[in-house]
Amino acid sequence: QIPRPTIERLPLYLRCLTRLANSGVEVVSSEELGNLLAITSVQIRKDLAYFGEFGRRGVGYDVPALLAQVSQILGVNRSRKLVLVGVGHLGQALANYDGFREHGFNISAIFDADPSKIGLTIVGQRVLPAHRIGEIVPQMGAEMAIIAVPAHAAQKVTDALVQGGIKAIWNFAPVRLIVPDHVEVRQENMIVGMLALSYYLAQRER
Amino acid sequence: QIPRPTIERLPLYLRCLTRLANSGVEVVSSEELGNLLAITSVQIRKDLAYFGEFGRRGVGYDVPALLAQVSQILGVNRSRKLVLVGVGHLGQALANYDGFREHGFNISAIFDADPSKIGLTIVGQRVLPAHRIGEIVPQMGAEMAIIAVPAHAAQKVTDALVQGGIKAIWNFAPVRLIVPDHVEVRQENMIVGMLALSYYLAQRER
Ligand SMILES: NC(=O)c1ccc[n+]([C@@H]2O[C@H](COP(=O)([O-])OP(=O)(O)OC[C@H]3O[C@@H](n4cnc5c(N)ncnc54)[C@H](O)[C@@H]3O)[C@@H](O)[C@H]2O)c1
Ligand SMILES: NC(=O)c1ccc[n+]([C@@H]2O[C@H](COP(=O)([O-])OP(=O)(O)OC[C@H]3O[C@@H](n4cnc5c(N)ncnc54)[C@H](O)[C@@H]3O)[C@@H](O)[C@H]2O)c1
Repeated sequence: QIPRPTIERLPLYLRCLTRLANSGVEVVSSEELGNLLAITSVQIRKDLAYFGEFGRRGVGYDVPALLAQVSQILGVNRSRKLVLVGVGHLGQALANYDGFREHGFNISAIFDADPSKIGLTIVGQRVLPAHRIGEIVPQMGAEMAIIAVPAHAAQKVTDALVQGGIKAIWNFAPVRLIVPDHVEVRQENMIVGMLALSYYLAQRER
Repeated sequence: QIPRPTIERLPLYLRCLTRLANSGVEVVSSEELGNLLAITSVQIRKDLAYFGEFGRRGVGYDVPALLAQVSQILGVNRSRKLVLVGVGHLGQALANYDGFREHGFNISAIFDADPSKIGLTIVGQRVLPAHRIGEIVPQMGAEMAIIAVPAHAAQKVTDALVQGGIKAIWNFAPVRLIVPDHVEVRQENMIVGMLALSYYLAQRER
């Protein structure tokens, strides 16, 4: 079982290695990676050791090879279809965010329950009525979904997505979703960021 | 030095204790808290021990007292003024999010550089031109800011905010900000959530 903090650092290694590869760097040491990421070189070696033997002592890591390994571990070595449910303020922001597309995550269907939104075109997708999730999602073969609906609607939307074959859900609604074991849910608590920042401010004021 | 994962769990304790207090619960054990939060009771006791002696062995925690303590630790026992810079897709979503107001974080000024946005009213605030940050922010006495501008503009906006007295910045732009030691920056990498989810999907496919 790999610790969650290690998994959360993998995307940072991916981004850093991608930048190094794009600027033609062939080899990088864990110390150099550490300086770029403000993470200790010991932590980097420990994280990567969970996944296999990379790099040679005294020489460092082969950048293209390590990049390919980390991409595979993160499952970004192929493109993935995303379903977005809810295009209110947050849904619109997420739909327009280029960062997902850059990593091969393409929003392939957008659903909402608001008649004034259904039929609009957002990032090239016509907004579809939420009651058709069960019919359309299985046809797409999508596996990942983002939920950006109000808390009261989130569980019902989840049930329809899971029935349609979705296996991984990123939930922004402030409610704990009940899903079968084979479905992974990432609960996003955006207030956590604000409160963590407030903690540091309160500490400095003491 | 308190570990970052502990700090990131405090907001979850705050929310849970708030719900318990609102439903009239007087005492709660670490086991009960653990069940509600899907965190082990050992972890809860360890986290809280960093901040002092709470609860009595065999009896549990006094909910209103612990709630007051955690609120103070997180600095939410008083309201705070927030500055938002950038009201594009993400900025608008953040401005409209009730979760911040509920914890006493009030958006007290909004800035943007786009002439078509300046002068609009968003959540009761007229959007102000970004070049006035240095003049207006010191008058407000605000200490926290959210940055939702493109990467190329983020450092310049940061410099103006820091000069204006801002001490804590939540940065959504994908660029590392350079700030003096007295300023705390929380870097938000929203792609991390997507990639962590993708990791679990890739693992299940093995
Ligand atoms: N705005 C933020 O920055 C932010 C931050 C953190 C969390 N959240 C959470 O994300 C969710 C969305 O927030 P928002 O600000 O975009 O809200 P919003 O009200 O602007 O948007 C919600 C959207 O969901 C749609 N919807 C409602 N019921 C639906 C259903 N059954 N099926 C499909 N679509 C449905 C609505 O029509 C609307 O378009 C909320 O749960 C909120 O608490 C928002
Ligand atoms: N949209 C998302 O879900 C998302 C997710 C993660 C990160 N981000 C990041 O957040 C930032 C904002 O994203 P967005 O989707 O809202 O982009 P956007 O282009 O819709 O909005 C950017 C806003 O910043 C304003 N701006 C530009 N230069 C400025 C300056 N010098 N001073 C003040 N305002 C200025 C623009 O006028 C615009 O209103 C970007 O850096 C993006 O990479 C966005």
